Amino acid sequence: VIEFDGVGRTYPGPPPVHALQPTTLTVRKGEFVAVIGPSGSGKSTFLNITGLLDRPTAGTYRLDGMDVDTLGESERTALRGRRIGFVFQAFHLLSHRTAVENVMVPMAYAGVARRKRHRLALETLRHVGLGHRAQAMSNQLSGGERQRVAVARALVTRPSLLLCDEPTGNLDTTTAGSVLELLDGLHRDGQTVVVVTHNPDVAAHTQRRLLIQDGHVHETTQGALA
Amino acid sequence: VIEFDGVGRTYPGPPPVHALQPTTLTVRKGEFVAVIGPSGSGKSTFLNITGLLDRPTAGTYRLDGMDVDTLGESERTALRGRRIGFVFQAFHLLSHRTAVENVMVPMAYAGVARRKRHRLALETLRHVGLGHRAQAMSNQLSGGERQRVAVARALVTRPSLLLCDEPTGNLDTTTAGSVLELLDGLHRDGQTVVVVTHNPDVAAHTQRRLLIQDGHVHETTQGALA
Ligand SMILES: Nc1ncnc2c1ncn2[C@@H]1O[C@H](COP(=O)(O)OP(=O)(O)OP(=O)(O)O)[C@@H](O)[C@H]1O
Ligand SMILES: Nc1ncnc2c1ncn2[C@@H]1O[C@H](COP(=O)(O)OP(=O)(O)OP(=O)(O)O)[C@@H](O)[C@H]1O
Ligand SMILES: [Mg+2]
Ligand SMILES: [Mg+2]
Repeated sequence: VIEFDGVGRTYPGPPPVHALQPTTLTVRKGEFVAVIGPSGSGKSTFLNITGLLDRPTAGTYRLDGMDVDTLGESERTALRGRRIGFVFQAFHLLSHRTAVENVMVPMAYAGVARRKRHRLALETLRHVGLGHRAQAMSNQLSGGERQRVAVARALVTRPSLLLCDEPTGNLDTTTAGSVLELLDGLHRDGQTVVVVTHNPDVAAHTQRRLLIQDGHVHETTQGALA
Repeated sequence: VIEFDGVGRTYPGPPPVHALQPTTLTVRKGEFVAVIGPSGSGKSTFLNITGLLDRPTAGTYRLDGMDVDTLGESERTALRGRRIGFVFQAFHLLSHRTAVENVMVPMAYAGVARRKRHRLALETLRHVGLGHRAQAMSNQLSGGERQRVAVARALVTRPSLLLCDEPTGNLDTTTAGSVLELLDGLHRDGQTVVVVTHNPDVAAHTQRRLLIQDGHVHETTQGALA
């Protein structure tokens, strides 16, 4: 479903930063992949290109066999809305909307009736342990609560491709475990899950691991950085 | 140095949230304390009161023997600038300033010459492994790089009270270890360090642990939540 063919990304700066070196790899439908590596190594850059949030400066990215770099911005946005769920490393919630309103956002363009959107959003919030905070304004939530709202928002449409950028960094071990169970649940439904993580428990859990160091992507069997 | 006498915090909402239950405890000069507990349990609330960023709605907080709740805002701000270093859970960097400019900020009011401030800031950035990104705009840094800039900014004045709100949540194990070494370094100098953390390695490292659950603060010998 994800095909990188010499895909690279250099940020202009100045100075230029070679955040992702030309990379060729494939992720097949239904895989559960962890992406690990040191801070600053290129993991978010890799995930942003995969999620159509950024474009490569080298090579070709094919999503579901389609060369997405040739698509216009509105086509990419529409494709992203239909197919991809994304948990941002910095959450990016709407701060003056409630938790449940934030989780409802991805469904707004899918033609789902408001009452049903609200019910699904509330249900997904309960799955991340935030049923009791559904009506709270998102800027009145703790760091880990905001992170869980971001996770719920990414999961609520049961996307065929879920991309998570460090979804447990602000969570205690128990709460992180319940988030991992939700990712599992989506994976068991046959969806594709890619999770960038510094959490060794999450990295050990997946069938496949990519290690990124200085923008170079390697397959690895090692569960986490020492 | 930190005395909580029935200190509590209720957020009005609505609905009211009893984020911190009336708490009586003491932290002495030179202690190294970890604060652990589930997401949403009240840890940031506890730390914000300790760091003069928030006021209790019950009880009295004495810092260095002084009843700080009776001080006006500008006195509290001055006290905070002189005595406290704070690593925010959400970093709160100036996005259109460089990494080194961000780290220089706490020294601006201490009458330190600009050249020396720049040198100290650069040195501290090297200690968090970011010497090579000193001139980068902070909104062009990775999540973990921003976190490390926030750590450097809190450390650069060698404050007598360092308060860290989950300073390693976006860091791989190795980089997190080097941040922990910096906290150690300050502690060895005789300063007081309080670190809110979900990282069991950090929690196991300190001599003292406070566990917060539903706003209730307990002393614990257990290194981390299971
Ligand atoms: N401004 C606010 N208004 C209302 N409720 C708030 C506000 N800030 C925090 N809360 C609530 O108070 C409780 C404690 O929040 P706090 O940020 O202290 O938790 P925490 O232990 O730091 O959690 P985390 O580990 O997720 O960062 C949470 O239920 C949170 O939703
Ligand atoms: N907009 C940008 N302009 C210039 N450089 C950037 C930009 N965004 C990221 N970088 C740099 O590119 C490199 C890779 O960044 P990236 O965010 O992909 O790292 P990461 O592996 O996700 O790190 P972390 O684990 O800290 O989140 C870093 O050196 C970073 O400073
Ligand atoms: Mg990142
Ligand atoms: Mg917090």
